[in-house]
Amino acid sequence: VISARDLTKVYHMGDVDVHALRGVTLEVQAGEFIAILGASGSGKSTLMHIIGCLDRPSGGEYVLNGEQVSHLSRSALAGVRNRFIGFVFQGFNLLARTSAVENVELPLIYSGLGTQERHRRAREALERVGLADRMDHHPSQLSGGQQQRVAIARSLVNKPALLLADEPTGNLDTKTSLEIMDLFHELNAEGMTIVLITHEADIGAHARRRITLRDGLIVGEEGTR
Amino acid sequence: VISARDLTKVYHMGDVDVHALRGVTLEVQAGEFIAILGASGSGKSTLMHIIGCLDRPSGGEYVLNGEQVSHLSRSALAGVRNRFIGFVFQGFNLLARTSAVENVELPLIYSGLGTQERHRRAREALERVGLADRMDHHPSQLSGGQQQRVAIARSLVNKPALLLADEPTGNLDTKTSLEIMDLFHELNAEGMTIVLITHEADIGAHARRRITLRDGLIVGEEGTR
Ligand SMILES: Nc1ncnc2c1ncn2[C@@H]1O[C@H](COP(=O)(O)OP(=O)(O)OP(=O)(O)O)[C@@H](O)[C@H]1O
Ligand SMILES: Nc1ncnc2c1ncn2[C@@H]1O[C@H](COP(=O)(O)OP(=O)(O)OP(=O)(O)O)[C@@H](O)[C@H]1O
Ligand SMILES: [Mg+2]
Ligand SMILES: [Mg+2]
Repeated sequence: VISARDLTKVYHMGDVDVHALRGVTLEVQAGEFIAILGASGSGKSTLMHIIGCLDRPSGGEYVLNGEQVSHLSRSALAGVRNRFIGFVFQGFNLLARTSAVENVELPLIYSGLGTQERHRRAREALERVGLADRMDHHPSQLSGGQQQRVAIARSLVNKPALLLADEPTGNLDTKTSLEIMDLFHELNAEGMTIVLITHEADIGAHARRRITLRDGLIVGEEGTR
Repeated sequence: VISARDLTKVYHMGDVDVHALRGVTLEVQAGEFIAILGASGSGKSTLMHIIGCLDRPSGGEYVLNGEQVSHLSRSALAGVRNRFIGFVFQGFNLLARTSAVENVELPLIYSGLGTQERHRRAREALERVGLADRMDHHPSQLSGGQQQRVAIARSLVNKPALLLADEPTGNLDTKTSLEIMDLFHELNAEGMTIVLITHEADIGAHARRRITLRDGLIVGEEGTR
C-alpha cells in the first residue's frame, strides 16, 4: 500500500542545507504493523509527513495505493488523506478553541454523515481511549496525556485504512500506553495498516516489523511482514 | 525550600467539579532531586504549576523559600519565578516566531545582562543539549525532541536554584534522554534543586526520592533525601 523509493528531503536555510532524508526506500503491505525507530532528529516525522502526503519529497518517488503521489493536485491529496489516512501528530495539533468531542468530529465534517451520527462516533472514539468524562473539555483543560488521547481518537474516527502515529504514547504512563497499544492491535487485526513512529523500544516491540532511521537513512530492519 | 500543605485544586465546569488535587502535602529540601510519578490525569502538571507559582491552589498553604506564596502580588510572584525557578513545560511553550537561541535568551531579558552576554549564555545552553547547529531554526523547523531540548536549555539559562521539569524526556530517544539526565545530575551536584515529573519509571529512578500521585493524592513515596 506504501511504496517509497529513494526519498530525499532537503531544507534550504540560507547558506546551509539540512538533509533530513538522504534516500529512504520502504515498502509497506496492506495490513502490516510497522514501527519506525531512531534518535531525535533522525528524520522520522519528516518521513511520516511525506508518507501521509502532507509534504513532498525533494527527490525520489512515492506511490500510495497504486497512485503516483507527485502527480496529484493539492485538493486530490487532501481527498486521499481524508478518506484513507488517520494522523496522530507528535505535537497533537488540536484546535484550542473547541472541545475534545468537536476536535474528534473534525475529520467527519466532509464525510456526508449527519450531525447525530458524527457526534455518536466521536463520543465512541473518546470512550475507547478512556476520555468519556472529558468530552466537553477544551485542550487547555486537559492533561498532556489526555490531549494526546484526543489526538488518537480523532485519528481513528474516520475508520482510516492507514494509521500514521507519531510518538502516540510519549505522554502516557505505562498502563495507559498498553491500553492504547491494545487498541492498535485490535484495529490492526481488523485490517488497518499501522505505521508507528516511536523512540521507545518497548513500544516498537508491539509492531511486527521494525525499521531504524539514522541521519535520514534506514540503517536497520528486523521482524516479519 | 518547598513546603506545601494540604493543597487542593478544583476546576469548576458548569455543574461538574474536577478535583485535580485533593490534599497534597510535600516538603522538598534545598538540593534534593525528586521525581513525581503517576498516571495520565493524576495531577502532576497541576501540582507543578502551583509549586512554580503559576497557579494558585483552591485550598491549602504553600511556602516557597520561606515566603507564604498566597500573600504575594502577581508581580512579586513573577519576580520570584524569574530569579529563582526554571520551567520545562510538558508542551514546551516555545515562541513560534523566534529562533531557538532567541527563545533560550528570553528568561535573561530582565536580568540586566548585556546583549552579548545574553547571547553567549543562550548559545552555551544550546550546546549543552546538543543543539549548537540548530540555533537559528524556528520551532517549526525543529524535530519534536529538538524543541523539547530548546525548552530544557531555556529553563537553565538563568541558572535557577529550583528546576521544575514536566516530562522533559518524553520526546527523546534513550541515548539523548540519558544525556539530559546526566546534565541534570551535574546541575544537582552543583546545588540545583530538581523536581522532575515523569511517567517513566526508568527516568524516575535517576532521582533520589520518588513520589507517586493518583487521582490528586500522594499514594506512595520511596527513596531518600
Ligand atoms: N522545516 C524545517 N527546516 C529546517 N530543518 C528542519 C525542518 N524540519 C525538520 N528539520 C530538521 O530535519 C531533521 C529531521 O527532523 P524530524 O522532525 O524528521 O526528526 P525526528 O526523527 O522526528 O526527531 P524527534 O524524534 O526529535 O521527533 C532535524 O534535524 C530537524 O532539525
Ligand atoms: N483547566 C482545567 N479545567 C478543567 N479540568 C482540568 C484543567 N486542567 C487540568 N484538568 C484536569 O485535571 C486533571 C489533572 O490534570 P494534570 O494536567 O495535572 O494531569 P497530569 O498528571 O499532568 O497528566 P499527564 O500525565 O497526562 O500529563 C485531569 O483529569 C485534567 O482533565
Ligand atoms: Mg519527530
Ligand atoms: Mg501533565
